[in-house]
Amino acid sequence: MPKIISVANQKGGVGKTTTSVNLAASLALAGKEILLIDMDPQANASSNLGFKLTVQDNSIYEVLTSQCHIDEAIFNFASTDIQNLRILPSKEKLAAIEVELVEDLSLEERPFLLKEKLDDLKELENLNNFDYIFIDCPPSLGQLTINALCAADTVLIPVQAEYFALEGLSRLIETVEKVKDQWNQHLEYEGILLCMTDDRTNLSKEVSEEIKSYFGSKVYSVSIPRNVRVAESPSYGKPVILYSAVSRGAYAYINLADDFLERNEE
Amino acid sequence: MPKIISVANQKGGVGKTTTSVNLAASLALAGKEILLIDMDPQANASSNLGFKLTVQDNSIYEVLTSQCHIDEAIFNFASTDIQNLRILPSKEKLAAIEVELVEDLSLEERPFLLKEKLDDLKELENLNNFDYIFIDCPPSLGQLTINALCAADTVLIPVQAEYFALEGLSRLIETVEKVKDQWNQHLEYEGILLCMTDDRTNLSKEVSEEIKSYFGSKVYSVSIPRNVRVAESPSYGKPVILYSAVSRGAYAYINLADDFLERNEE
Ligand SMILES: Nc1ncnc2c1ncn2[C@@H]1O[C@H](COP(=O)(O)OP(=O)(O)OP(=O)(O)O)[C@@H](O)[C@H]1O
Ligand SMILES: Nc1ncnc2c1ncn2[C@@H]1O[C@H](COP(=O)(O)OP(=O)(O)OP(=O)(O)O)[C@@H](O)[C@H]1O
Ligand SMILES: [Mg+2]
Ligand SMILES: [Mg+2]
Repeated sequence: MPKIISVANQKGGVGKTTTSVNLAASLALAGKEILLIDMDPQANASSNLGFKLTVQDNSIYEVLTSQCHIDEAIFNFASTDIQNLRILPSKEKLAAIEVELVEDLSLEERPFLLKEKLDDLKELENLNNFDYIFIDCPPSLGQLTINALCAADTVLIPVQAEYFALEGLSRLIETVEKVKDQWNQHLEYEGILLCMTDDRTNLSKEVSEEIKSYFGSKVYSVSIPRNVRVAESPSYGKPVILYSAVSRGAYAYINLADDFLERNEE
Repeated sequence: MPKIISVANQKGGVGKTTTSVNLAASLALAGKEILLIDMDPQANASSNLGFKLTVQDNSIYEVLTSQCHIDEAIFNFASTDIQNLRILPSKEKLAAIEVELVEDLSLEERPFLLKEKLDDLKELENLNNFDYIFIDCPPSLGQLTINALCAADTVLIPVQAEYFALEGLSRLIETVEKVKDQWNQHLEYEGILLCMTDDRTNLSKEVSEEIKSYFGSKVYSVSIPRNVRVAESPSYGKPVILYSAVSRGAYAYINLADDFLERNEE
């Protein structure tokens, strides 16, 4: 049974997609079987791995609206360097789901649409050999993120070491606790990851310290520095470890993958 | 009649709140009467100006749900340095509006809830002397952003000079054109603003060039450099021009205010 990890934070631009893609790729490079699900209508995770979908292609939208079976929307990442990374991509149309869910499903059914589809996956022998499934969430606490939290075993929270991101953290924790109480009792924290840190500024250091003192061991000892190679890699359709393996950004995500495996496989 | 400008971009973390707050403050400092409306449940614009609302306080949520009249939710920015900046703050509860709008209002009525409330403002003599009203939008193209676009005369689009932000721009333009066709014929572009630029990286320069070549004169000649003083100012409850007036960030927003007035008042 694969472990399902949602990567979530309603604050925009904190590194959710960058972390989903680069942690998934680093773990695949370490030999793990990985599925990355793009649950954001912006479809940044999909394009970061070179997927630009047309209206005919299947995506998470067709899966959630039962227009296709989940295994018909899973694609291989086209790279000879990483064999075991697959993706369930997104498209713009997914934005319509928020309204469709409210109109079509009852209050009790809405949060579990994605979970049901992932349960379908478990019945399919050939697809069931994933070690980890990552879900990249949009910058909101709407139905898409709620569905991801209800389907997940754990939640990984990227945080930018800045003021607004710190402020939003308490609201995210409230939402996670609510989801845990009402819909998904076994939801736990995978960890809190400091992203785009800059050791030259007091702001970054002070906010990082504040988060570490508040959340203790939940915070990964590895933090991801701001590194232009990380921001460049999506335009080449690659994770940063393939685009610029010797960069500080690639190095940090490889360290994160080590830390992740230590927490999960020891 | 005040001019209404929505500050929108569904991509997260590109500088919507920072631009709304600092452009509004710079224009108020230049003697204009300004109202800033926070239409984001994250309430970052509110906290950037020192407002932390309790459940009893009125906010845009109480206005939209007709629990109070619009003039009962407008507050003065508490600073002797800037007299003519007022704010209609937000609170977390606003997130519930997305679902409430779908359940309570018809498809035709949903986009115009904010516009109707702002029309109420026009009837109130004492409040009608605003020169400009800015609306800070959340990172999505849901009902809150649609309402802001339907209430606005123009839309100001902050863009980060990075790959994902560039990709999302075409989707935002599609949405603006759709709103223009279906609901708000006179909606125009106020301008496209490059935020968090970094002259030391090729990525920032290349993406900036691409945006300028595509959008031409719609792009402000002023761009906002990445400057740590800008990111520090919200933790002091102030716009950057009051927190650190001699910083590159403050200087850029003052230049933007000049450019904005040239486009609007000549
Ligand atoms: N460590 C890093 N160094 C430099 N740039 C980074 C880093 N991490 C992310 N970025 C860049 O910062 C921007 C925001 O990151 P990203 O899009 O991953 O955040 P997000 O939380 O997924 O955003 P959204 O809320 O829109 O989904 C992107 O342009 C990305 O390329
Ligand atoms: N010019 C700048 N220099 C340095 N930091 C900046 C600058 N502009 C914005 N920031 C910081 O970058 C982060 C993102 O900016 P901001 O919150 O304004 O974006 P946003 O588009 O409103 O985000 P959201 O999508 O969550 O609403 C914030 O922490 C902010 O303080
Ligand atoms: Mg993202
Ligand atoms: Mg904002």
